[in-house]
Amino acid sequence: EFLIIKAEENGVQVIGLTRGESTKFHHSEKLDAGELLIVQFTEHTSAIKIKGKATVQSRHGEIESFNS
Amino acid sequence: EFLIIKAEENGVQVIGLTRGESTKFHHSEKLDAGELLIVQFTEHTSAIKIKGKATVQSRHGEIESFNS
Amino acid sequence: EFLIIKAEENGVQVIGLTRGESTKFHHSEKLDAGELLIVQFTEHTSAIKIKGKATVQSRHGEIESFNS
Amino acid sequence: EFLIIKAEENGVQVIGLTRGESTKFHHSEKLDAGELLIVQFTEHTSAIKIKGKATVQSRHGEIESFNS
Amino acid sequence: EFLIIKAEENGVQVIGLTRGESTKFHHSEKLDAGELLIVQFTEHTSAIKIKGKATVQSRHGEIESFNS
Amino acid sequence: EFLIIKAEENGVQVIGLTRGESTKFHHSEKLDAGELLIVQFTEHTSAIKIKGKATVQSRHGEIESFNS
Amino acid sequence: EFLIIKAEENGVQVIGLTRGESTKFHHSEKLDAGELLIVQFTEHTSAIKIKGKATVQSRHGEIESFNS
Amino acid sequence: EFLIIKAEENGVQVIGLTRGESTKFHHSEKLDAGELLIVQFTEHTSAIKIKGKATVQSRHGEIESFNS
Amino acid sequence: EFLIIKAEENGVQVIGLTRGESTKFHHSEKLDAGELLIVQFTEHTSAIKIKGKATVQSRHGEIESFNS
Amino acid sequence: EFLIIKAEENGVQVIGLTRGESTKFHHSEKLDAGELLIVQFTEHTSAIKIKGKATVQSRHGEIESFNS
Amino acid sequence: EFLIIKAEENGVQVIGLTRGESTKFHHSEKLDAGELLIVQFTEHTSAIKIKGKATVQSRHGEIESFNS
Ligand SMILES: N[C@@H](Cc1c[nH]c2ccccc12)C(=O)O
Ligand SMILES: N[C@@H](Cc1c[nH]c2ccccc12)C(=O)O
Ligand SMILES: N[C@@H](Cc1c[nH]c2ccccc12)C(=O)O
Ligand SMILES: N[C@@H](Cc1c[nH]c2ccccc12)C(=O)O
Ligand SMILES: N[C@@H](Cc1c[nH]c2ccccc12)C(=O)O
Ligand SMILES: N[C@@H](Cc1c[nH]c2ccccc12)C(=O)O
Ligand SMILES: N[C@@H](Cc1c[nH]c2ccccc12)C(=O)O
Ligand SMILES: N[C@@H](Cc1c[nH]c2ccccc12)C(=O)O
Ligand SMILES: N[C@@H](Cc1c[nH]c2ccccc12)C(=O)O
Ligand SMILES: N[C@@H](Cc1c[nH]c2ccccc12)C(=O)O
Ligand SMILES: N[C@@H](Cc1c[nH]c2ccccc12)C(=O)O
Repeated sequence: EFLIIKAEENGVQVIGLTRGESTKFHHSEKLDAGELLIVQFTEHTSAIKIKGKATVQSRHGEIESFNS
Repeated sequence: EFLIIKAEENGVQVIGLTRGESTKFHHSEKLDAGELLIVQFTEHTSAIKIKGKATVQSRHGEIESFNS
Repeated sequence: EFLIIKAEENGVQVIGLTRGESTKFHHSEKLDAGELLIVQFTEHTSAIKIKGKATVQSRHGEIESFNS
Repeated sequence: EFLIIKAEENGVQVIGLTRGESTKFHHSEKLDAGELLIVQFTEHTSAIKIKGKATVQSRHGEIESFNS
Repeated sequence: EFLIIKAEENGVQVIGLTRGESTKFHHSEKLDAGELLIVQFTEHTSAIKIKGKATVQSRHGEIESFNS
Repeated sequence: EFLIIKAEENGVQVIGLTRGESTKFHHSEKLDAGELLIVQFTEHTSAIKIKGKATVQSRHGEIESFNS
Repeated sequence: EFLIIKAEENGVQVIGLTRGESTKFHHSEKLDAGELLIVQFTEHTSAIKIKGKATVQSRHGEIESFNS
Repeated sequence: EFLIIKAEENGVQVIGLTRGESTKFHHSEKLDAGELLIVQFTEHTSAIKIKGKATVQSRHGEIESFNS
Repeated sequence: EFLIIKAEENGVQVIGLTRGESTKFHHSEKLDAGELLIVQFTEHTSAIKIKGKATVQSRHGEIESFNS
Repeated sequence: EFLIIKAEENGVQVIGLTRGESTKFHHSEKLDAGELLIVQFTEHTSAIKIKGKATVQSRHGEIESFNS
Repeated sequence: EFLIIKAEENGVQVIGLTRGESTKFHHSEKLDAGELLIVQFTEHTSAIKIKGKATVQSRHGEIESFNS
């Protein structure tokens, strides 16, 4: 299973949260406006957090995060 | 199987409930307005509770929680 | 396989019934109006009962419980 | 494989019949009007009987039982 | 694989025929008008006979038996 | 894989032919008008013959046999 | 994988050809007009020949043989 | 995976080519006009050649060979 | 996975390229106009080259090669 | 699972990020305008970053990166 | 998983990139205008680069490379 994240502004963060008993941040990938990051769920990543203005495509359709 | 949760207000909580004989809260991720959290069902999480105003996309469509 | 339950009033109960030879209540999660609970069928849960006014989304569509 | 049963009146019975060489009732769950019961076929349940007025959703669509 | 049988009159019979080299009746479940019986094909049941007026839903659509 | 056979007249025969090197009749189930017989392909049955006027539903659609 | 063959005339032949290095006829089932024969591909049958006027339903649609 | 070949003229050939390092003809089945041959890909057949005027149905649709 | 190749002129070549570390031609099947060749990807063939004017049907649709 | 990346300008980078506990760049493939790169998720690649103006086709549809 | 590449001009290159820790070119197949090359992802190929003017069909639709 994978997601496509398109940064609509600079400084978008795509954060991987650990799989397992505890839930911690293991990586944060920073994106500049216009860049794409395509990520899978993996043995180490069972949750993903997105901060900043971005478009996300997944099996369930498209959705947009925004910067509050 | 995964869900996409978009916080429509600050303070949205996405709570993981334990898989197994007992059902307890093992993690609560707090979201600010506009942030996305994409979560799987896992070896440790067989139920998920959402508090606060949010939009949820899943295989079964879209649905919105609200703050009573 | 999972269900999404949205409480349309306070006091909605989502009850897990045990898998196996006997059928007993092993957990009841109470929901306030507007909260979502997303639950899987699991090794311990092969039946789920819903009391109170709620909307349920599943693979088979949407359906609403009510409070008699 | 699961079914969603919505009781349209009080006293609806959802009865599990045993899997295996013999076919017996192993559990009967009573529902009040408006309650939902979502049940799987399992290692112990290979047939399900529904008495009373109810709506049933399954992979094959929707159907209604009635009280004769 | 499962079937949903809705009895449209009293006395409908849903008969399980044995899987294996020989084909015999191993169980007959009688239904009153309006009752539903939802049955799987199983290790012991590879054929099912329906007598009396009933509606049957399956993966292949809907069909009605009648009483001659 | 299963078929639904609806007898449109009395005396319809649903015949199971043996799986394996040889092809013989191992069972013939007689149906009265209006009765349904729902049969699977099995370890012992890899071909099925239908004599008499009947409606057959399968994954490939619906078809009718007739009595010449 | 299975086929439904409906004989549109008397004397239709449904011939099973052997699976394996050699390709020989192992069985020929004769059909009278109106009869149905529903056959699977099997451990012993990897090709099927149809002679005479018949209708064939399969996963790929419907097609008709004729008698030249 | 299987193909349905309908001979539109006499003398149509359906040729099986060997699976493995070498590619040779292992069988040629001759068809008279109107006959059907339904063939699978198998442990011994990984390519199939069709000569003469025929209609072929497969998962990818329908196509016609012709006699040049 | 298989392809259907229909030669639209004489001299069409369907070439199998070897699976593995090296990529070489292991077989070239010549087709006369109107002939069909239906080929699978196999343990020995992981790429296929088509020279000459032909129509190709696959899971991804239809496409035509031409002779430059 | 694979993606198709079409460079819409020179200098597009398709970067593979490592699978596992740590997330590092293991390869960056540079594309000239008009070139296509079709990449899978693999044992070594669980995330892919795209910089520069490109079109990406995936299971979830099409999306375009841009150069900010 | 496979791709169909149709060369729209002479000199189109279809390049296989190695699967594994390192990413190198292991094969480049040159195509003349009108030729088709149908390639799979394999144990040795996890990325494919296309240079020159070509049409590519895949599960995700159709796309065209061009020569800059
Ligand atoms: N560590 C958790 C992360 C997680 C996945 N899904 C969740 C839902 C809610 C909260 C946490 C999670 C787990 O693997 O289960
Ligand atoms: N611990 C429970 C959590 C749960 C899953 N689905 C449920 C439905 C109802 C109540 C609890 C649950 C289990 O794994 O089974
Ligand atoms: N303990 C039962 C629970 C159950 C599942 N499906 C049912 C249908 C009817 C009654 C009970 C049930 C079982 O695992 O089989
Ligand atoms: N004990 C039976 C129950 C059953 C399943 N499907 C049926 C159909 C008809 C009659 C009985 C049944 C079995 O497991 O096979
Ligand atoms: N005992 C038979 C029952 C059966 C299944 N499908 C049939 C079709 C025709 C006649 C009998 C059957 C078997 O398991 O194979
Ligand atoms: N005994 C045969 C029965 C059969 C199946 N499919 C057929 C097609 C044609 C003729 C016979 C058959 C077998 O198992 O293979
Ligand atoms: N004995 C052959 C029969 C066959 C299957 N498909 C074919 C296609 C062409 C010619 C023969 C065949 C085999 O199992 O492979
Ligand atoms: N012997 C070859 C036959 C073949 C299959 N697909 C092909 C494509 C092209 C040429 C030959 C073939 C093999 O099994 O691989
Ligand atoms: N020998 C190569 C053949 C191949 C498959 N797909 C390719 C794509 C490009 C170049 C070569 C190939 C392999 O099995 O991997
Ligand atoms: N050697 C790499 C090739 C690769 C596949 N997908 C990629 C995406 C980006 C960069 C390189 C790649 C691997 O097998 O993983
Ligand atoms: N090394 C990480 C890479 C990754 C995959 N998906 C992610 C989502 C967010 C951040 C990092 C990742 C992993 O395999 O899990």
